[in-house]
Amino acid sequence: RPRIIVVGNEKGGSGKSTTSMHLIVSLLREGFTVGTIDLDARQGTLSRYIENRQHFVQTTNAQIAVPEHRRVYRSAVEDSEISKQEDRQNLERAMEELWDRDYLVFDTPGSDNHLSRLGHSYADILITPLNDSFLDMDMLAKIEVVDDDLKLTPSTYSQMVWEQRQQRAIQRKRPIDWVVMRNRLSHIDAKNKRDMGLLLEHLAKRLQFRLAPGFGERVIFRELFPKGLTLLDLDSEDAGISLSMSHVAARQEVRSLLQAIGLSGEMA
Amino acid sequence: RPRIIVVGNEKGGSGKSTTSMHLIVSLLREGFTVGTIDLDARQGTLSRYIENRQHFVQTTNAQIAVPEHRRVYRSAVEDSEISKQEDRQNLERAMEELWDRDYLVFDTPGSDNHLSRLGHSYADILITPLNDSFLDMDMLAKIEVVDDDLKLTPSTYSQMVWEQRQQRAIQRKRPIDWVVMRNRLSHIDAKNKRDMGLLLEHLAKRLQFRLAPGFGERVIFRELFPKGLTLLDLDSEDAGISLSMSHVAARQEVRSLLQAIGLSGEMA
Ligand SMILES: Nc1ncnc2c1ncn2[C@@H]1O[C@H](COP(=O)(O)OP(=O)(O)OP(=O)(O)O)[C@@H](O)[C@H]1O
Ligand SMILES: Nc1ncnc2c1ncn2[C@@H]1O[C@H](COP(=O)(O)OP(=O)(O)OP(=O)(O)O)[C@@H](O)[C@H]1O
Ligand SMILES: [Mg+2]
Ligand SMILES: [Mg+2]
Repeated sequence: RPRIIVVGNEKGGSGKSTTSMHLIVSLLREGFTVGTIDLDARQGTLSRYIENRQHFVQTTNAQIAVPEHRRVYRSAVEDSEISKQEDRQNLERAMEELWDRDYLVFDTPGSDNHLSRLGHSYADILITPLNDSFLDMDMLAKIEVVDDDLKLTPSTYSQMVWEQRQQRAIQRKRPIDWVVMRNRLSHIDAKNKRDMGLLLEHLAKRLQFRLAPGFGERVIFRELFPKGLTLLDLDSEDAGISLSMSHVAARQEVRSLLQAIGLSGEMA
Repeated sequence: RPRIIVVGNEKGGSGKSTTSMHLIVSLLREGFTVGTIDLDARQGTLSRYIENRQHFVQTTNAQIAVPEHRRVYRSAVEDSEISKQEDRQNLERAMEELWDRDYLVFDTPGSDNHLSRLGHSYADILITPLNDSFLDMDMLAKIEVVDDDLKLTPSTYSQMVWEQRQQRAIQRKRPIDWVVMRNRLSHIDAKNKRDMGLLLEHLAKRLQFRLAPGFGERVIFRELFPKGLTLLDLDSEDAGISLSMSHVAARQEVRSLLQAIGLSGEMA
């Protein structure tokens, strides 16, 4: 059965859709088959990214792999019991259609809703990207300095992840491997980066997640969206853009993420 | 009656809460009275920021102005008609309690819901921050290159803003002054910045918004969150952090935003 990777963070703009797309393309280029589900269908960033990729392939005949993609919209039914059932049916139908794939990747919204929580409950691996920022940190844990000591209280999103962990334990499923990944890292700002790094190490123990190497703030992570491409597609001749130091560094960052979540024996 | 500024963008992480806080503190320091409403109460970034500020004032006796703040949670009632009424009652009650203020600032969520749409309908000024990115642009307009020409189709968030504009026209209210502001601008990456700038100029005409000068990507915009402070508080002796080139530039960026939305005669 496919290994399921969920990319989640209730905090908006932490890099879920960006991380999802780069993960998906890496897996495809490793030769795996990949099914993708957009659980943030109304905003649809991942769906648009993949649509753009389809369009690029159709108009250029490029040899570029595209995942098998499904959008799952939130149920619009008013009755909350029925709407939850409908969410479950819609998600499970999409999963069934993609069940022959090696990997499934779910992109989730930057807000809390039943469909997103349901998606999280299926994670073998949960990847949570996060900006190097106290504002983003606040959704993982409230930080207070009490008598010179650091007090960390699990916050909204962490609580939700733990509820899914409990659910899975009750259902005797394998535990979620929770991986947190810093994103949009500044190439300067050493002090803030160090502070965030220390906080995340504390938090990793407290909330039982592990830290993966992150992505720097690099325009190459977003400028290829209109073509549906990523920097990983650029060693193919079809992409038509020249490589640079930043691209090489970005490529290594994506590779390190894959190694950290144990997805690329060959790449290691 | 108070002038109402709504900070909105359905796209997550575009900088709504950051922009809200810097706007609020600027207005307070100009001597205006400010009421603030967090319509993203579950995530509560703005509420937490203001809570931290309260705490800082209480523990240091600093002479630092704090806005009068309200959190408005989404109605949890299942019946959609009653839940919409409850949203309206909750928002209007908060507005009534703050009605003696010079300005009201509403922070809104990075997702679409009835409470957020309702909040948008009260805007005299709507400020939409946006990352310099095709992913963020996609929520304002779908961009397609058709026969060497740029085709711009209003996207989900723009459509919602236009619905609120139509509502206000029907109710004979004054039109919304829609201001879009680029945020987290890179200090390098000239080509992407130029491309985004051109797209936004086209879009401004098409969607009838104006472009305000934006904020650069600067750690000073986020590192003072734990103390509830902003760079604007730093010329006060209580803040305990030394100024730098980036702070001076950031201060000018905030001042330019205020001028652009016509809020600071004295500062101009
Ligand atoms: N490493 C990076 N370097 C440069 N830009 C990035 C990087 N990661 C993300 N971005 C940009 O940051 C913004 C937010 O990223 P993205 O849309 O992937 O986040 P998200 O968590 O999916 O947001 P939402 O909560 O709205 O779903 C986008 O404009 C994206 O292009
Ligand atoms: N100009 C800036 N410079 C540096 N960091 C910034 C800037 N603007 C925003 N940020 C950071 O970017 C992230 C997103 O900003 P913010 O939380 O204000 O966005 P938002 O639109 O309110 O997000 P949400 O959709 O989750 O409500 C935060 O980590 C914030 O600290
Ligand atoms: Mg997304
Ligand atoms: Mg916010």
